[in-house]
Amino acid sequence: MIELTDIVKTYNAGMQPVHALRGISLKIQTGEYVAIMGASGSGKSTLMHLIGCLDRPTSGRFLLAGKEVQTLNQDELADIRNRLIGFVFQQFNLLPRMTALENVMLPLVYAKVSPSIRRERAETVLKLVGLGDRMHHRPNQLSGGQQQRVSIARSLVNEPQIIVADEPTGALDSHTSADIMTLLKELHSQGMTVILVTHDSEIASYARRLIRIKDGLIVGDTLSVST
Amino acid sequence: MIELTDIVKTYNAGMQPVHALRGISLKIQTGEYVAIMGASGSGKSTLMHLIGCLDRPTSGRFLLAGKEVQTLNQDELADIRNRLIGFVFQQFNLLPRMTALENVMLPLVYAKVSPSIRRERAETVLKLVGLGDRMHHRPNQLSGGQQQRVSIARSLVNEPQIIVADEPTGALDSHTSADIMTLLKELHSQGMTVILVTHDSEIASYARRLIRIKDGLIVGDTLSVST
Ligand SMILES: Nc1ncnc2c1ncn2[C@@H]1O[C@H](COP(=O)(O)OP(=O)(O)OP(=O)(O)O)[C@@H](O)[C@H]1O
Ligand SMILES: Nc1ncnc2c1ncn2[C@@H]1O[C@H](COP(=O)(O)OP(=O)(O)OP(=O)(O)O)[C@@H](O)[C@H]1O
Ligand SMILES: [Mg+2]
Ligand SMILES: [Mg+2]
Repeated sequence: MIELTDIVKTYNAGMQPVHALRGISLKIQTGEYVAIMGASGSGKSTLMHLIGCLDRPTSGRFLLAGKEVQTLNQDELADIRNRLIGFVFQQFNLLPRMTALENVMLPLVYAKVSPSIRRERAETVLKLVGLGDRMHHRPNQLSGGQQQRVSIARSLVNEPQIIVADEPTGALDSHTSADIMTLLKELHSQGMTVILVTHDSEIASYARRLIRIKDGLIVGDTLSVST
Repeated sequence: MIELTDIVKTYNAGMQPVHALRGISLKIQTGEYVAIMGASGSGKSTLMHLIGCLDRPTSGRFLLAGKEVQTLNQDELADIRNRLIGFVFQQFNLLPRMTALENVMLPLVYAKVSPSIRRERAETVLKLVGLGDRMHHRPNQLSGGQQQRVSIARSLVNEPQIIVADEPTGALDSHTSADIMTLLKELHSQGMTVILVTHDSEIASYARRLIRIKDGLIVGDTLSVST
């Protein structure tokens, strides 16, 4: 389902070029549960943005559901994103002037779902992450962990085939983290492909496969022996 | 040094009032090292903003270095903040159009330090958190953990007496976290008061005292038995 070949990403921002990804080759099958770990600055979010079709590689090949993603234009990329992928951003990326409910309804607008169904689905998924009583708060009226959960809810509302989650429990206490991981486990058992970045080895242990990244390269790719 | 008595904080934002803090009483002596833990939404960031003089209580008394903080005006609060307190925000609060270096130099502008000394001190503290080669990047050219470290560097550049850190290692891998905790331990041994919120019990174990918050109330306050 996901196949990266010699993926390179270099940032050129008027200073020293930053070689964020230096040649990544990776295959992820439909329905897999993969965790990605690595030091701060090693390239994890960069890799997630490429897999999530939010950014393009500098060079290399990216096959997603049979399509050559690096050749698609912006509209085609947006279409793939909206239909297939749910993305949880490391820093949430919520729209500040919308409520939690409105933020979660947004992907359904792109999917051309009717307003009443949009609202109903958004409310359901917000309750699933424990925010039933915070739906009408705006992001600056929510705690850090509540904003993170809105970001998680938004990624799930379109029933995506692939969840790309960049440190989805970073702002959560252990109890709330466990609730979120149980939710992801349930969705995975229903066929969803889960790719998550984490700094927490306990969170990584929910996955079947662990990929380690260092200085823009894959330095480890192992199957979990437990379960 | 810090004394809270019956501190209440209620948010009224046009919807149901939220009783974020419901009567907190707490004393923290000069030079203590305190960790605060509690569920997502329990009131930790609200408490940290009050202690850090970034917000006022709805009611209750707050003595800081002998002054009745709840009676001070905005200028007096700003003065206390800039002289005594270094604050690490849960979501970093970096200025997007400034580089890492400029962001870290900002507290020294308020302290009326000369431009060359400002630059020198900011560079020193950025190197201390491992960002010597990222000084001229803006926040959106930095990874999540790098932004967090800029926020930490900024809180330390004014050599504050009290560090108020809201989940300072939330976006960091274990190795980088350990570096940051070693830095805080060193500063604490030099006399700094450290108050940190964390979801990670391993990070909390660096502190001498652990305060647990639940639904806006203190439900535990224990001294660490180790070390
Ligand atoms: N401006 C606001 N208006 C209304 N409610 C608010 C506002 N800011 C925070 N809240 C609510 O107050 C409660 C406490 O928020 P706070 O940010 O202190 O939690 P926290 O313990 O830091 O949580 P986390 O671990 O998720 O960061 C939350 O339920 C939150 O929804
Ligand atoms: N727009 C950009 N311009 C220049 N350099 C960038 C840009 N975005 C990221 N970088 C750099 O690319 C490297 C990889 O960043 P990335 O965000 O992928 O790291 P990460 O592994 O997610 O780190 P963390 O665990 O701290 O979130 C970092 O060294 C960062 O400074
Ligand atoms: Mg990242
Ligand atoms: Mg918080």
